[in-house]
Amino acid sequence: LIQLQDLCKTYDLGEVQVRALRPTTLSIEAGEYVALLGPSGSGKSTLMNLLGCLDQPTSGSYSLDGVEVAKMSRDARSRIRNEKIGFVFQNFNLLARTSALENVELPLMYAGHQSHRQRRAKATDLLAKVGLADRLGHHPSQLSGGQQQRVAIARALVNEPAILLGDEPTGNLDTRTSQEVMGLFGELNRQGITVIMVTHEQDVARHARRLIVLRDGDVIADTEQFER
Amino acid sequence: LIQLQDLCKTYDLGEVQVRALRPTTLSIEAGEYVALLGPSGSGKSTLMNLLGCLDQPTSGSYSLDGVEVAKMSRDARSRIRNEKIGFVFQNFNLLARTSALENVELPLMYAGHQSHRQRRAKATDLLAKVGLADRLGHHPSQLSGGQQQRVAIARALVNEPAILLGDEPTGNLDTRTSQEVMGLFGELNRQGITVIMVTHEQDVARHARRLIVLRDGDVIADTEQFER
Ligand SMILES: Nc1ncnc2c1ncn2[C@@H]1O[C@H](COP(=O)(O)OP(=O)(O)OP(=O)(O)O)[C@@H](O)[C@H]1O
Ligand SMILES: Nc1ncnc2c1ncn2[C@@H]1O[C@H](COP(=O)(O)OP(=O)(O)OP(=O)(O)O)[C@@H](O)[C@H]1O
Ligand SMILES: [Mg+2]
Ligand SMILES: [Mg+2]
Repeated sequence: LIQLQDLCKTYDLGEVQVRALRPTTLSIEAGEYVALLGPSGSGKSTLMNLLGCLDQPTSGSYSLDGVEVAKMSRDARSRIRNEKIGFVFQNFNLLARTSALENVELPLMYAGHQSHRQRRAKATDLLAKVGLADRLGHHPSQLSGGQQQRVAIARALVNEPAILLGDEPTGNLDTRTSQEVMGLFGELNRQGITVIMVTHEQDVARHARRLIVLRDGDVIADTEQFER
Repeated sequence: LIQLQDLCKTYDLGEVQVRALRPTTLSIEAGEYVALLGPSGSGKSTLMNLLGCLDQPTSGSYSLDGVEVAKMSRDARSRIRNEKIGFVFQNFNLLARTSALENVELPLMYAGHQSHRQRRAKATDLLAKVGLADRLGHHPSQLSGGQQQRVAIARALVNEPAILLGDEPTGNLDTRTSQEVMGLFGELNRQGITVIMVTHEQDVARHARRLIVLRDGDVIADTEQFER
């Protein structure tokens, strides 16, 4: 499903170059459950943004479902993001002036093939699943940190993506809510959805089958772990 | 040092009222180390914003160092925040168009009694302490999530506050960086600084002497725990 070949990202700040991700080669099969670990600043979000087609690599190749992402048009990339990928961002990226419900409906509106009533029902349903049934009308500034994170999670799932990317998706959640969310992700993975999760918490990482560890932009470990 | 008497915060959204913090009475002595726990949405950040003099309660009293906060002028509150309180926000609240270094220098500029060179030295020193010596000139958008969080931590500490308030201060940090930061907070607490930390992580909560647990805006537990 995902094939990276010498994929690399360098930020050019004039006098200094930050090699956020060094040439990385790896592949991820459909249906895998991957945890991406590593110290702060090691390149995890950089890799996730490349995987999510939000950012262009400095060099190297990224083939998604057989198509070279770098060669896609902007529209094609935008459509892939909307149809195939659900992304829970490290800083949520919610629209400030719209309600929780509208934030979650947004990907459905871009997809375009559902009625207003179907979108509303679907978004309401997902928000209820993450415990926010009584916060539908709240704007992000009227929500707690963990509630904002859960809106971001619902939004990532609403278009039933084939690939779920989560960048510290439970970082602001208490243990119990976090377990509920991980249960939901596990259920989706069993249904065939490819899950790639950045985390620094062992309780989240233990749900994954495969662990990829980054340090200073390099993959230093890529192993399988089994249920425990 | 801190005395709350029936302190309460209700958000009025027209058709519905959100009772974020119910009348709460408790006191915190100078030099205590408190962990504030509870589910997502239980009122932790609401309580922290009241303690940090960033928000006004709906009712009740908050006395800080013997002075009733609600009766202070805006300037007096602003001065207290700058001189006595260091706040690490759940969403960092960094200035987007300024560098890490300038973000950390900002409280020193408001305090007003140091030269440009002294401010620069102090801010540089703190950023080095949290491992960001090579990121001084980066703007927040050029920093990883955990790096932004560390800039927020350095900024909270630069004015040597008497009270350190941290709202999930290590939520975006890997285990090792998190331990370094907790080590720094522990050192400050031993020097007499009052530390109040919101967290949902056991590894953070275990550093505190006192645990206060919130649920639905109520304090449901207030206990002491000892080193283990
Ligand atoms: N401006 C606001 N208007 C309306 N309701 C609000 C507002 N701010 C917060 N709330 C509500 O108040 C409650 C408490 O919020 P608070 O941010 O204190 O929770 P929290 O314990 O910090 O949660 P988390 O662990 O998720 O950060 C939440 O249910 C939230 O929806
Ligand atoms: N726009 C940018 N310009 C310059 N450097 C950047 C930029 N974005 C990120 N970096 C740098 O690239 C490195 C990797 O960043 P990245 O966000 O991928 O780290 P991360 O592993 O997600 O860290 P964290 O766990 O703290 O979120 C960091 O050292 C960061 O300072
Ligand atoms: Mg990151
Ligand atoms: Mg909060």
